Amino acid sequence: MIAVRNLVRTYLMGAIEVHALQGVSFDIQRGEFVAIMGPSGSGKSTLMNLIGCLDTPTAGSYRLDGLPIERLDAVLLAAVRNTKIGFVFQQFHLLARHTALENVALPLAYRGGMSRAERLERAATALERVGLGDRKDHRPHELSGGQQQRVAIARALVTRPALLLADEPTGALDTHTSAELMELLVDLNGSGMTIVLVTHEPDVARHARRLLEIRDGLLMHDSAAIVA
Amino acid sequence: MIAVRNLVRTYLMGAIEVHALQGVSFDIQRGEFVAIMGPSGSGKSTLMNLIGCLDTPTAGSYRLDGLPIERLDAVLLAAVRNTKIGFVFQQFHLLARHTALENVALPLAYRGGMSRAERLERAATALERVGLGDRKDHRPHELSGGQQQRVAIARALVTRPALLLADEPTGALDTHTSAELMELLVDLNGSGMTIVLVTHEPDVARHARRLLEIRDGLLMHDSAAIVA
Ligand SMILES: Nc1ncnc2c1ncn2[C@@H]1O[C@H](COP(=O)(O)OP(=O)(O)OP(=O)(O)O)[C@@H](O)[C@H]1O
Ligand SMILES: Nc1ncnc2c1ncn2[C@@H]1O[C@H](COP(=O)(O)OP(=O)(O)OP(=O)(O)O)[C@@H](O)[C@H]1O
Ligand SMILES: [Mg+2]
Ligand SMILES: [Mg+2]
Repeated sequence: MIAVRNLVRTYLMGAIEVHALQGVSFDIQRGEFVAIMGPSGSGKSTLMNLIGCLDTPTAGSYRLDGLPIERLDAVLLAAVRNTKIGFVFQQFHLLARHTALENVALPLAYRGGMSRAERLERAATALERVGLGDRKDHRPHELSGGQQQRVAIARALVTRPALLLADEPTGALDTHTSAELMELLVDLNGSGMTIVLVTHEPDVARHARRLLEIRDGLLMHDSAAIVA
Repeated sequence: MIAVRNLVRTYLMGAIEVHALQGVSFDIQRGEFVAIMGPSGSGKSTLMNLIGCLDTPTAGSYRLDGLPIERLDAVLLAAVRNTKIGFVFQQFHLLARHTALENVALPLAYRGGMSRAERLERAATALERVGLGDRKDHRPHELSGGQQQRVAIARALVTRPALLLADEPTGALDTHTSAELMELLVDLNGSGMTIVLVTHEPDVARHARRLLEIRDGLLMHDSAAIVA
């Protein structure tokens, strides 16, 4: 499903170059459950944005279901994102002037084929599944940090994407809520969803079946590589 | 230093009342190191905002160094915040159009008594202490999640406040960086800083010497209360 080859991402700040990703390569098959760990600033979110078609690499290649992502234009990239990927952002990126329900329903509008009432109903179900049934009409600033994170998770799951990319999805959650979320993800993976999850918590990573360790923009260790 | 009595905070949303804090009472002496834990949505950030003079209670009283906070006007509240308190927000709240250095230097401008050069130098030292010496000129969107969190921490510490309030300060940090931060906080507490820290991680909470557990807006357990 995912084929990454020598992926590089450099940020240019005037005369300074920040080598956020310095050439990483790996494959992820459909149905895998992969955890990515590494120090703060090591390039994890940068890698996730590239895999999620939210950013284009400086060099290297990335194929998603055979599509050469680095060669697609903005319109095609948006279409790929909307149809294949659910993304939980490290900073949530909820729309401030919309309720939790409207935020979660939004990705369904891009897909089409549903009435507004059907979208809102499916969004309500997604919010209940993360324990926020009674917070549907709150706007982001009327929610706690962990509640905002769960809205971001519900939004990523509402389209039942083939690929879920979650960037530190339990960062603001207490142990109990975090454990519940991991059970949900294990279930979804069990019914076929491919999951790539960045985390710095070992208790979260252990639910995955493979671990990629990133340090200084490089893939230092791939647990799948041991079983050569 | 902190005396909270029957503190209540209710949010009004049209016809709906959200009882975020339902009457909590406790004292915190100068020099204590207190951890606050509890489920997502239980009222921890609401309590921190009240203690940090960023919000006023619906009912109850709060005295900070003898000052009746619920009776102060906005000007006095701002003065109290700027002179006594350093606050690490759960959502960071960095200024987007300013560099890390400028963000960290800002609280020093409110205090006065320093030249701009001195403020920038002290801000640079604060950033180095959290491992971000080489990220001074980056703006928030040019920083990783954990780097933004550390800028927020440096900003809270730069004025050497008597009281540090940290709302989930390790949420975006890897285990190693998180451990380094906790060592720094233990040091600062050892030299007299009073610290109140919200966390959902037991490994972070164990550095404190007292634990307050919040659930559904109520103080369910105070480890200091056992030693009656
Ligand atoms: N402005 C607001 N209007 C309405 N309800 C609010 C508002 N802010 C917070 N709430 C609600 O008040 C409750 C307490 O929120 P608070 O942010 O204090 O929780 P918390 O313990 O910090 O949670 P977390 O661990 O997820 O950060 C939550 O249920 C939240 O939905
Ligand atoms: N827009 C940008 N411009 C310049 N440098 C950037 C930009 N975005 C990120 N960086 C830098 O690139 C490096 C990698 O950032 P990235 O966000 O991928 O780290 P991360 O592994 O996700 O860290 P964290 O665990 O703290 O979230 C960091 O050192 C960061 O400062
Ligand atoms: Mg990141
Ligand atoms: Mg909170």
